[in-house]
Amino acid sequence: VVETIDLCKVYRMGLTEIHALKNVNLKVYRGEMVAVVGPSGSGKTTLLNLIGTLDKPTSGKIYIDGEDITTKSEKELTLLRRRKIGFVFQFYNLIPVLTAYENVELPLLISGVPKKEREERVRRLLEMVGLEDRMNHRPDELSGGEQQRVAIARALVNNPSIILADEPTGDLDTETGLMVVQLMRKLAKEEDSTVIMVTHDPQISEIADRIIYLRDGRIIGEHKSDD
Amino acid sequence: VVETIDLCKVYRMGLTEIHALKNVNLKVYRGEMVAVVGPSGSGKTTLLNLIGTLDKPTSGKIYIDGEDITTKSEKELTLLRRRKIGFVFQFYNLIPVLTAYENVELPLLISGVPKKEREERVRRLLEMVGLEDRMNHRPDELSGGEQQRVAIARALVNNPSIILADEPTGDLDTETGLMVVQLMRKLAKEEDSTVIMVTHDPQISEIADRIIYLRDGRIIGEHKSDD
Ligand SMILES: Nc1ncnc2c1ncn2[C@@H]1O[C@H](COP(=O)(O)OP(=O)(O)OP(=O)(O)O)[C@@H](O)[C@H]1O
Ligand SMILES: Nc1ncnc2c1ncn2[C@@H]1O[C@H](COP(=O)(O)OP(=O)(O)OP(=O)(O)O)[C@@H](O)[C@H]1O
Ligand SMILES: [Mg+2]
Ligand SMILES: [Mg+2]
Repeated sequence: VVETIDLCKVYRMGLTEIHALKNVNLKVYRGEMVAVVGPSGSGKTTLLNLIGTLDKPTSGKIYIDGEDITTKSEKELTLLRRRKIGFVFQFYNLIPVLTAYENVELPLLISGVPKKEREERVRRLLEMVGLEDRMNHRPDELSGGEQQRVAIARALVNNPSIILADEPTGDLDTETGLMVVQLMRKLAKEEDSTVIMVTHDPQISEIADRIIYLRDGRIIGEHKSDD
Repeated sequence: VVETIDLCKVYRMGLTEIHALKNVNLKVYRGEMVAVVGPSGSGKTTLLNLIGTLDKPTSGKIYIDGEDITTKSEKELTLLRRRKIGFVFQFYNLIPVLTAYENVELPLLISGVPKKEREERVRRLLEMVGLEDRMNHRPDELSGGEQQRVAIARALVNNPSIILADEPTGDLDTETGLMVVQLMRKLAKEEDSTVIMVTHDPQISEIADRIIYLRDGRIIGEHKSDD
């Protein structure tokens, strides 16, 4: 459902070139949960941003459900993102003036979901991540891990077929982290969605079906999880 | 060197009251590295912000080097922070328009350190956290973990006697995380500084001399580390 071919990304800063991704070839199948692990600076966020159409490759191809997204217009990409992709950002990107509830509701408002159904889905997701008592808090009235859980709920509320999660448990204790990732896995299995999850936590990566290893912008190996 | 007595913090939102800290009694000794662990939302950041004078308690006392900081003026608190406290924030708070180098240099500029010595100390710290090749990058040109390491270097550059680190390895892979915390410990031992470190990572908490457990705003236990 997601495929990259010889994917490269070079950041240019004046005369300096940073080769963040070098010929990355990756296949992720429908219903799979894949973990991407690697040292700080190895290119994980860059990879996720390219797959999520938030940035453009320097060279190489990216296919989502068989369509080459490198040839799409901005308008087509925006529609694709809205319909198919749920993104948990490394730094959440919550809207500061909206409450937790309103932040999670936003994708449903954009998709035109009717009020009663919106309310049910937002409440259900906030309960599932343990934030039923924090719905009316704005981001600056939430702890780091609570903000992270709002970001996760927001990414899942629209039932996207592809979930891209950049370090979804970085600010969570072990128990809460395992809970949200098990939740993502459960929802993905129910909907036959695909999850690509960047993580530094070995315990979290073990929940995935397959673990892909990145180093200095290259895939250096992968293995199936043993459960 | 740090002592809290019956420390309480209540956040008020309209008619709602959130009791984030409830009668916290804590003693931290000079040269000690203490880890504070607990579930998301248990009050760790609140505790660190109170000790770091970034926020005021609702009731209770906080002593730093024997001085009651709850009775100090804003001016006195600012001087205290500048002289004694180095803070690694849960969300870094780097200055977006400054490079990594300039962000780390800032505390030294504020303290009036001469140019040659500033340059030596900034470079040394950035090398120690593995960012010698990223000195001229601004925060938006850095990966999450690279930004976190800039924040750590900045907190350490002024040789503060009290280092408060809020989840300093949340965006770092295991190897890099262990490296920076071993670095903090080494520098603290050399300077006889004190480190209070909030962390969700059991491996990181094991590096500390003592681990304090927080739950629902209360200290529920502690134990010495076994090394
Ligand atoms: N400004 C605020 N107004 C209301 N409630 C707040 C405010 N700031 C924090 N809280 C609440 O206080 C509690 C403690 O917050 P704190 O940030 O100290 O938790 P934490 O232990 O650091 O959590 P995490 O591990 O998720 O970072 C949380 O439940 C949070 O929702
Ligand atoms: N806009 C940019 N300009 C220049 N270099 C960049 C830019 N963005 C990222 N980089 C560099 O590209 C490399 C890969 O960055 P990326 O954010 O993908 O790493 P990462 O694997 O997500 O790291 P982390 O685990 O620390 O979040 C890093 O070394 C970073 O310094
Ligand atoms: Mg990243
Ligand atoms: Mg916190």
